[in-house]
Amino acid sequence: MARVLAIANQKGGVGKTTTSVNLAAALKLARCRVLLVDLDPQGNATMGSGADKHALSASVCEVLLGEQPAERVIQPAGEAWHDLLPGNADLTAAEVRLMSLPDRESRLREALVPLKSRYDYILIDCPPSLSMLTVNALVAADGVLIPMQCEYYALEGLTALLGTLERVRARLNRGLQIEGLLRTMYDPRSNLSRDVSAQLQAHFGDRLYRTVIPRNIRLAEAPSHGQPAVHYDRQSRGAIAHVALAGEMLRRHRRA
Amino acid sequence: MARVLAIANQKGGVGKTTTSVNLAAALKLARCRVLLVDLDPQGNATMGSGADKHALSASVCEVLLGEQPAERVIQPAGEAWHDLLPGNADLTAAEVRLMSLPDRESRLREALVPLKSRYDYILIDCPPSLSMLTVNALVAADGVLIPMQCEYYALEGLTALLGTLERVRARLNRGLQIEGLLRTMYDPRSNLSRDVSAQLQAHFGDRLYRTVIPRNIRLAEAPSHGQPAVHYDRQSRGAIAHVALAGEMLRRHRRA
Ligand SMILES: Nc1ncnc2c1ncn2[C@@H]1O[C@H](COP(=O)(O)OP(=O)(O)OP(=O)(O)O)[C@@H](O)[C@H]1O
Ligand SMILES: Nc1ncnc2c1ncn2[C@@H]1O[C@H](COP(=O)(O)OP(=O)(O)OP(=O)(O)O)[C@@H](O)[C@H]1O
Ligand SMILES: [Mg+2]
Ligand SMILES: [Mg+2]
Repeated sequence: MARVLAIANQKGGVGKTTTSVNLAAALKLARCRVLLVDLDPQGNATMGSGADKHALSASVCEVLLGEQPAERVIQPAGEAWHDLLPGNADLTAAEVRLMSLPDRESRLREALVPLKSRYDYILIDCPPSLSMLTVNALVAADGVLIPMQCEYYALEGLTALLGTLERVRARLNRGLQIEGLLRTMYDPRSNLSRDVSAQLQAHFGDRLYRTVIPRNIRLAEAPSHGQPAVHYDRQSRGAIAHVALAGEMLRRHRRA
Repeated sequence: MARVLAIANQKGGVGKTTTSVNLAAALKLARCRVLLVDLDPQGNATMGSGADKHALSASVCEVLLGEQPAERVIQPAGEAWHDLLPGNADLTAAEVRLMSLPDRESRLREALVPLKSRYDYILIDCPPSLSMLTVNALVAADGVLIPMQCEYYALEGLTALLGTLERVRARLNRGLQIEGLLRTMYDPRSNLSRDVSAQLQAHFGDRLYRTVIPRNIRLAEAPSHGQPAVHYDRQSRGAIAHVALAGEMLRRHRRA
């Protein structure tokens, strides 16, 4: 049975998409069966995985609205890449239509049920907001992976995110856990990064991944080639860090 | 009469709040009368300006819903700082309530009318989405300042933003112009930054500010002290760049 992970943080630009795309590719390299769901109207995870968000005949939007089953919309990948349930700007209109549906928070969860036996991991890239799309991801998820830039505004926003997780757990998804917090774009030379990192360690203990993603230009270059860095430049520090993250995650799940 | 500028880009983490807070402070240093409106539920511009988003008796939320006039909610600053119309997480609920109001897109524009004679500039920090809050800012604005990180996903998202500006101009605010595109977190050593910058120059010509904001750690440190970098460390490259931006903007407006 697939483990469903939401990659979420309402703070913008903290590395949600970079984590989603590269972790999906790294888990696939470790011979897992992986699906990546792009739930962000920006469609960045779609483009970063090599698909064209402007040329989709259908996307996760139709799946949320019940117009297509997920398996018809998924773009299967070859041996080396992860499958993709693509997203694009249609999601903005879908979110408004979702608001008037009775089971609006659990549309994605229902849509993923028939897929769970086919995958080991289903990752969901979330938009930078605590909107109905992100709530759908949190209701569908077993765990939340929180990418954290080690800076003030990102740290400051963590309280609001944890509050939302608590409300979703209480009312909509009892099993929702924090899978882990991941330090991203980390610059060890900066006092600010070290200070924030120390605060995260004090608060979250072993829910903070030991793996830290360094700031590495190859992670920013890879999307313009439509590839995860894990394929674009496997020897880069950014790619190696995501392979290490996949390894840490797999070890945790095997122990559990 | 105040010039109203929306600081907008749905791509997350491109420097909207950093630009809003530091440009407001720099314009104030240049002896302009300045109001900063925080329209992001994250409340980052509020915290970055030294206010406490958790201790507000009222915020821009009440102003949008017509429960309080803006002048009662504004936190006047001393001589050296900009006035603030603060925002916080209440904005998330306000956005849902706005959806059912008849004039939902122009609530902010109406609320700012009585303030226009008191200020030279009104800056609006927008959330990372093309939602009803951002549309309110675009309807209220004379111009849009677009912070642009010179990386692939930010460049890729520009088309969607320009499309939204076009729709707002056609249906809701004929006078809406692009005030300018601002290159942020710029690292001249990176080929990616240089490539993207060249593409922006080719497409936007003189609508691209000559002033470029460099990546500078003091800009990331200042918010944890509740101050704009322009006050926290006026000699830093980040602060100097925002003072230069204010100068470039004032020269453009005087010439117009
Ligand atoms: N470790 C890193 N080193 C260097 N650049 C990075 C790193 N991680 C992400 N980036 C770049 O920083 C920018 C922001 O990252 P990304 O888009 O993944 O964040 P996000 O949280 O998904 O943003 P949004 O809130 O808009 O969805 C992108 O241009 C990306 O390529
Ligand atoms: N030029 C810069 N140099 C270094 N750090 C910067 C710079 N500009 C912004 N930052 C830091 O980068 C992070 C993102 O910037 P900021 O929060 O201003 O972006 P934003 O577009 O407002 O994000 P959001 O989409 O969440 O509203 C913040 O931690 C900020 O302190
Ligand atoms: Mg993203
Ligand atoms: Mg912001």
